[in-house]
Amino acid sequence: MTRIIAVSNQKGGVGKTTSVINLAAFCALAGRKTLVVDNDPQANASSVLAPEITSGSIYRGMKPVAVEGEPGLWVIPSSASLIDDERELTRQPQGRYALSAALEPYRGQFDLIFLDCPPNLTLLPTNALLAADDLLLPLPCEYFAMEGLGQLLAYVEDLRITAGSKIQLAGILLTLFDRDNPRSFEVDADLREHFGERVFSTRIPRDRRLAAAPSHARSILTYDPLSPGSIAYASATKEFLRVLNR
Amino acid sequence: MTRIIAVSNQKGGVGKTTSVINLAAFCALAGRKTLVVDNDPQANASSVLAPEITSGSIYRGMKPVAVEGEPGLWVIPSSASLIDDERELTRQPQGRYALSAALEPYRGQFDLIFLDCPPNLTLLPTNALLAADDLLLPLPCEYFAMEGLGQLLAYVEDLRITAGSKIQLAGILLTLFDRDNPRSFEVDADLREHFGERVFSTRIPRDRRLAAAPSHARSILTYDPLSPGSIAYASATKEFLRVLNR
Ligand SMILES: Nc1ncnc2c1ncn2[C@@H]1O[C@H](COP(=O)(O)OP(=O)(O)OP(=O)(O)O)[C@@H](O)[C@H]1O
Ligand SMILES: Nc1ncnc2c1ncn2[C@@H]1O[C@H](COP(=O)(O)OP(=O)(O)OP(=O)(O)O)[C@@H](O)[C@H]1O
Ligand SMILES: [Mg+2]
Ligand SMILES: [Mg+2]
Repeated sequence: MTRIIAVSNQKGGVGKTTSVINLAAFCALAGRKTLVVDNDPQANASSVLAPEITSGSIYRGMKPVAVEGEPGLWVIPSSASLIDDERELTRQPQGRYALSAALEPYRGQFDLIFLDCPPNLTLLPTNALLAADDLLLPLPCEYFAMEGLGQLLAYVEDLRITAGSKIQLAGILLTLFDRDNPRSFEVDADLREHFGERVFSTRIPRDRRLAAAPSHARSILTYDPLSPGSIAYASATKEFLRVLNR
Repeated sequence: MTRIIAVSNQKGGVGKTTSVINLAAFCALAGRKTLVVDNDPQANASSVLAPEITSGSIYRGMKPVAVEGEPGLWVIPSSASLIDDERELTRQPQGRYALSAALEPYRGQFDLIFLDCPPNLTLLPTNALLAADDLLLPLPCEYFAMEGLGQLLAYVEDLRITAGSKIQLAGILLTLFDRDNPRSFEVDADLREHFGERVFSTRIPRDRRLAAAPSHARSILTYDPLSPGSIAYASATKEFLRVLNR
């Protein structure tokens, strides 16, 4: 039974792409056949998982490509052309469901499909939220990111009511966690009080090696598997898989 | 002579809003009558500079509001309604020039007008790039942000050729600079080799107080004026004003 997971947050730079790449890598390591779909015209995930491909997107019929050096991990890369695809989709009556339709053939071929989203709430993330079964929400304990949380959850709820979305919140993953800042722990405690079990107990620490791995076109698993960031993503993956099977 | 400055970068979380708020605060302190226009539906700048206003935008005729506690600093706040404004603008033939037209009455009333942009290259940032005289580009020394630099500069060049934009690159401001990471210095050196003087010599260090100030609805100037982040933004403002007068 394939599960499609949208990784979304309209706040920029919160660790969406970093979480998609590294959760997917550990899911593949754990024996799940995993597909990453880059749904962002920045194509950051593509630059790590399929650096040699620089055009096309799932909306233009791009097929899955095996990720070199990461058995069980596949990617459908994107490119800047996704900006044009989005403009084209706004003109189509069923434009919000294009990704759902494009992913249909892959249900049954993969155990998990991760959708990396751009930092906004326009048509591309909307496509992902309407195609996905689950929502994973990376969130740093910083003021602007917290401010936007309500807007995102309200938007997701609106899609469930008006557009038939069946998406469930799989969880909130605390990212870029700064253990030296007392404020991080205050925000953490607030979130757990408000969202309970839906906040993963694993926190992803700020770890320079997580920011360095992409420049070597690697996930943290193949770049520095014993680093704090890697161990945290391994533990977050374990928690995530447990939540999916609940 | 009013100068309109777009602060833009489609990469998320690079310090656009933090730079707009703090550069504008120091410009006002230096006696320049300064206006911040929030052109982002996240309304992060608005939540700091005019937290009591939660609807409207410049596209709906919102007028400048004086920022409490920061003499000489004004703001035209935005709200989530900007998502609808953008959708509306896509239907108008002159939709790309709406911000230019809306800012016209304020030329002559302010010395400086800063435009905070959302993390993408859709119609809202395009409006800012077509309305502005100068572009300020916040950039962390991180792989994904560097990857996107070419895409942004190509898009700006395209607007100069196809849409009559007169925007000039005022400079690249290195943000979230991590002095403990040797890679930051490598990227810094590469950038200066490639862009020369257009890279500000002031680097904005990663400083927790910069991330804390917004939760008190303050710029760094009124929150912790002697912090490393504040001193860096004071020095960056000095450099920036010198560049504008060149
Ligand atoms: N835990 C971490 N420790 C250190 N650096 C990190 C961590 N997570 C992400 N980063 C770095 O922070 C920056 C932002 O992360 P990332 O690009 O994954 O966020 P995003 O939400 O996908 O951004 P966008 O909104 O632009 O899509 C990147 O340079 C990334 O390498
Ligand atoms: N120099 C700095 N030191 C520490 N934290 C910083 C610094 N600059 C920005 N931040 C924090 O990093 C996060 C991202 O910064 P900011 O929101 O200004 O970026 P942005 O480019 O405007 O993001 P978006 O793309 O979502 O609009 C915020 O939580 C902010 O408080
Ligand atoms: Mg991303
Ligand atoms: Mg911002």
